[in-house]
Amino acid sequence: MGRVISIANQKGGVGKTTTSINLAGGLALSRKRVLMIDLDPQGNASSGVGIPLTERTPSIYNALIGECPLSDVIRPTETGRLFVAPATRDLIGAEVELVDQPDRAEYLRRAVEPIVDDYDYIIIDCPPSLGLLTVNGLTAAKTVLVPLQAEYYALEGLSQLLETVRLVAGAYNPDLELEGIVLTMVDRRTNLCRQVEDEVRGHFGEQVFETVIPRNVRLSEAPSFGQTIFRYDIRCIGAESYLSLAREMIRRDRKE
Amino acid sequence: MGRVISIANQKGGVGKTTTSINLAGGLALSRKRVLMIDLDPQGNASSGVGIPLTERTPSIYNALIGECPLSDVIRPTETGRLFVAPATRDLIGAEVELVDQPDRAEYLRRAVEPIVDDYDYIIIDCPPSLGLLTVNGLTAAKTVLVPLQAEYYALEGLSQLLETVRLVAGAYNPDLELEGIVLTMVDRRTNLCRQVEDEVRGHFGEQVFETVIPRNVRLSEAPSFGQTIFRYDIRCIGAESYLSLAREMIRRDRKE
Ligand SMILES: Nc1ncnc2c1ncn2[C@@H]1O[C@H](COP(=O)(O)OP(=O)(O)OP(=O)(O)O)[C@@H](O)[C@H]1O
Ligand SMILES: Nc1ncnc2c1ncn2[C@@H]1O[C@H](COP(=O)(O)OP(=O)(O)OP(=O)(O)O)[C@@H](O)[C@H]1O
Ligand SMILES: [Mg+2]
Ligand SMILES: [Mg+2]
Repeated sequence: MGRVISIANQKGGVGKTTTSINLAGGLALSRKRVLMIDLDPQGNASSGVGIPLTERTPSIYNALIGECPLSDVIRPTETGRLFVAPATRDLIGAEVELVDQPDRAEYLRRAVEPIVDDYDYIIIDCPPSLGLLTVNGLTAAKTVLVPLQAEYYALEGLSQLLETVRLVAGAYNPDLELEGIVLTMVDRRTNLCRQVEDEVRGHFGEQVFETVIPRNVRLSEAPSFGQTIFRYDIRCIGAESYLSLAREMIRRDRKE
Repeated sequence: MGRVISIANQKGGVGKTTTSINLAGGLALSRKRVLMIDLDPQGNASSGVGIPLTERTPSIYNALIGECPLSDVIRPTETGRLFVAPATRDLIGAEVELVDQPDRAEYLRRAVEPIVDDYDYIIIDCPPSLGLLTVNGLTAAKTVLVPLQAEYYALEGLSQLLETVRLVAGAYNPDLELEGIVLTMVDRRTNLCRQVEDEVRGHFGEQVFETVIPRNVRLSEAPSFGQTIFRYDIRCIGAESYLSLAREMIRRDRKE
């Protein structure tokens, strides 16, 4: 049974897409079979693994509204064992089209069900909002991974996100749990970063991954080549930390 | 007649809120009377100028749906001549509540009209999406200022944003123009940053502000004290660059 994990945080620019792509890459490197679903109309996760805009038809939008099965949308990437269901701007329309449907939160879960056993992990990259797309992502998932930038605004938004996770669990998905919190763009030279890390570990303890993702310019260069960090520069600290995150996640999942 | 400027970009974490607060602060320092409207349910612009969550009733949500006039929501800040209309999470509900109304894009413009002449500048901080709240922000505005992080994904999203601006102008606000593009979190030591800047200036020329905002940790520390950069550390490069941005904007507005 594939483990479905949503990468969510309504705060913008905290590293959701970078974590989706490189955690998925790290899991594939660890011999897991992985599907990444791009649920953001910006389509950053799709271009970050090299799927040009012209090759995204059909896209996750078509599968979400039931026009075709998800299997018709899934494509291979340059990385072995890593597949992607790409997104286009059409996805913006889904939020308006589905809002009046009584089962509006369950469209993605229904699309994922038929193929969930074909993968060890399914990673869903969510947009920076708590709207219907993210609610679909949380309803389809078994757990949610929260990338947290070590900054003030990101910390401020955390309680709102965790409350939404509880609401979605109560209304649509009782099994939904927190996979964990991963600190991103960490620069331990600054006071602010150290303060945020201390506060988060103090408050959330074990739920915070030991692995942190440091600020590393190679991570922001890789998407312009459509490559995961492992294909772009496997020796950099960004690749090392995402591989360590993938390994830590596999270890934690085994303990369950 | 107050100049209404929306700060918008659907890409998350590019510096919309930081630019809203510190441009508004820089304009107030230049003896302009300024209102900042927080249109993001995250409420970052409100906390960034020190309005606690408990002091945001009524909020922009109540004025937007017509429950009270905007003048009832406006509060002073620690900075002279700078006022704010704060946001709360209720704002998330507005997107769903207004979606079926025929004039759903015009709620903010109607709320702003009665008070527009009381200010020299009205700055609207938009959320990271192209949904109904941002459309309301673009419909109420005379111009739109686009903060652009010098990174690949931010550049990729620019064409989508400018297309949305054209669509909103055509449908709801024919006078809407681009105030300009301002490069944020600039670190000219990296190749990526220099490449993005060259590409943007090559393509958009005069529409890109000469002033760039460098990456400066003081800018990310100030919000945890609820202060603009000018009250937090007026001598830092972050304060200098936002004051220069405000001055450049005033100069450009005079030329029109
Ligand atoms: N650890 C890191 N070091 C350096 N740059 C990073 C790191 N993680 C992400 N970035 C860069 O920071 C920017 C924001 O990251 P990303 O787009 O992954 O965040 P996001 O949360 O998915 O944003 P959005 O809210 O728009 O979906 C991107 O330009 C990315 O390349
Ligand atoms: N020039 C800068 N130098 C250093 N840090 C910055 C700078 N500008 C913004 N930041 C920090 O980067 C993060 C993102 O900025 P900000 O929240 O202003 O972006 P935003 O576009 O408003 O995000 P959202 O899409 O969530 O609304 C914040 O933690 C902020 O403090
Ligand atoms: Mg993203
Ligand atoms: Mg913001």
